[in-house]
Amino acid sequence: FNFNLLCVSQRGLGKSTLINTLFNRNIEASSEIASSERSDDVNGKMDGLKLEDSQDEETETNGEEDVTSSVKIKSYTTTIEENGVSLKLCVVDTPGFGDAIDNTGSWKPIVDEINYRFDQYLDAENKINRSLENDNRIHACLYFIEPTAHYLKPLDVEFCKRVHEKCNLIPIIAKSDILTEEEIAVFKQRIRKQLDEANVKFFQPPTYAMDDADTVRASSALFEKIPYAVVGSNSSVTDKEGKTFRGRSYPWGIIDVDNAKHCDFVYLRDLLISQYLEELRERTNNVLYENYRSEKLIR
Amino acid sequence: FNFNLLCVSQRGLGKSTLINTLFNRNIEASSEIASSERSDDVNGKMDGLKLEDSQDEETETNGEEDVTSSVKIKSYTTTIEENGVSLKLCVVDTPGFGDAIDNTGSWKPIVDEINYRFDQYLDAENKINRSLENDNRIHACLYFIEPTAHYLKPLDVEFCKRVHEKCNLIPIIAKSDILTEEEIAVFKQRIRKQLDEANVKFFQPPTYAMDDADTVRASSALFEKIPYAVVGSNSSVTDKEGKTFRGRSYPWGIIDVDNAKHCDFVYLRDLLISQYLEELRERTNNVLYENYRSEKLIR
Ligand SMILES: Nc1nc2c(ncn2[C@@H]2O[C@H](COP(=O)(O)OP(=O)(O)O)[C@@H](O)[C@H]2O)c(=O)[nH]1
Ligand SMILES: Nc1nc2c(ncn2[C@@H]2O[C@H](COP(=O)(O)OP(=O)(O)O)[C@@H](O)[C@H]2O)c(=O)[nH]1
Repeated sequence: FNFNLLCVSQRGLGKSTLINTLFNRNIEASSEIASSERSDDVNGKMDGLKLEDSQDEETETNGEEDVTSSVKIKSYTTTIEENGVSLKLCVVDTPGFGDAIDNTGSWKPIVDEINYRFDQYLDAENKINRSLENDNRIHACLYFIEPTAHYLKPLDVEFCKRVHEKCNLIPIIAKSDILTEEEIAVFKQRIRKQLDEANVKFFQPPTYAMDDADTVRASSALFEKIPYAVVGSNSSVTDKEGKTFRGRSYPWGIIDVDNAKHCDFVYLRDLLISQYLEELRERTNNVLYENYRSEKLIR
Repeated sequence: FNFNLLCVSQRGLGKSTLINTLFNRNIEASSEIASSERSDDVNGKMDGLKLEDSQDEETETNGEEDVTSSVKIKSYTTTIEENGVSLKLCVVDTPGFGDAIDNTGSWKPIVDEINYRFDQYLDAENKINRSLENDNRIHACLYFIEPTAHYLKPLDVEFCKRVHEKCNLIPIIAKSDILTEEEIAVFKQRIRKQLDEANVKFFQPPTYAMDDADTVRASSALFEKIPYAVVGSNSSVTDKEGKTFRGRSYPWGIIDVDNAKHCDFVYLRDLLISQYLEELRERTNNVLYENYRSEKLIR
């Protein structure tokens, strides 16, 4: 079955690295479809969205397009095995978001993409011989917050307000190794307060009536850590004891990405992949898509 | 005598912390003039620049002014002792730069400020009983680069192009503890190439005909490190051996700000304060101000 993950971040917050760390592979390299292109007849709003060859190509930004926002939508599809289940993973990337001098409206192509995928599903549902095996709807959105240690930026708040009712929003603090433990605690508190005041709801791992106390406790512990302070790493490092792990090596010490004392990576991976993948898909179908469908029928 | 340091950075890159680390004090708290206000009659272009009470006040940004750029100019003045000399230090801050959704033209209020200060000096020079003791011209501009590890952003390049011929530009990589040693090396190379291609000249410690080989070597070593990869810290930390120093403490290790193996802070401090302060002031007077003056006379 499908799992479609939308990733939104300005350039340089470790997005490519984190996705590869989460799924244990180079997503782009293993992508069966090198990049999926939105053709112009499909959706009028999609006109003008061109996709470059490679997102990881280091491009210097010196041209006219850097002054105003030009967000592109790029998808990478690959098959992964999780809990013995084969999963068709699609990572939807949004290069250009937040990177220009003027980022007005940079949320729009992304919201258009979410809506487009809802419409695709709606059309399929309405066909006589409906085949709903290909579920292209966005099941979760990972939003990367710059680790300033102060507050969410206006662009962050605006984006979260625009998407939290359309897909499961999971805000994360990117490159959290720039923050001390106290700074992370203060920053998380402020972010949650700001999102609350903006009436933004991020994804909350659900609890069920029949859950035992331990499960409820584990689930709320997982929830309390949001926004997850994450570190990603494509490379292995070796510490003084000869132990090798995924991490980052600095002159003053080595970070272990999978060490819960170093960052919240393991919690994000739990939420997104090992424990709540099904809940993310279900909430998309039962709540977010239903809301979209009813709003569309009303108009 | 005066030393006027312009500091330009988007919020959250450790600017306040770095200034305090450089001058060994809380600049704002020790500022004899709480904040200097530009009155409207002085310079038509300065209209509308209002100054808030405190730059360090943690303000959530949720209002209309976050959509478009609103850069303010705030000055803090204090007296410092360096090399047995008493120095009237003025730090000119630019809150709001790069913080909005649309940052078009955010360089303009800053360039206006530099020009205004040149004009002030020009007026004083032209008076019959000229008293040039108060030199308010900008002697150096510290420009904070976000440590993305990729490239300079369009906003960075635009700003540097606008100011490098008006004041001594010293680009620095902020919060460099987010980068490994390899990432710093690659990032510095790309930044220098990008600035070179944009014809941006940053301040170069001059060498003199009578300098000995050691001095020339030390001066070029200082120059090669630009953009300085800096870390700042207001607080002291203690390591396992009981040694106390200014730094940042992480679960994986402790950074020592004054350790040249951890960051370039000591080199920035050398350039800016201990060794080339006079050169910065001289170049401002002999080269940058002279160019401004001749251009103005031509028009
Ligand atoms: N400090 C830190 N650096 C990271 C982290 N993840 C990636 N990086 C580095 O940041 C740079 C940009 O990473 P990349 O994944 O290409 O960022 P993207 O532009 O958001 O896709 C690379 O040099 C990475 O090694 C992280 O969690 N912490
Ligand atoms: N990682 C890192 N954090 C820093 C550094 N300097 C300051 N900070 C932290 O970043 C946050 C913002 O610092 P501040 O000086 O207020 O930034 P400003 O908004 O640019 O003035 C605070 O939590 C600081 O402790 C640094 O060099 N490295």
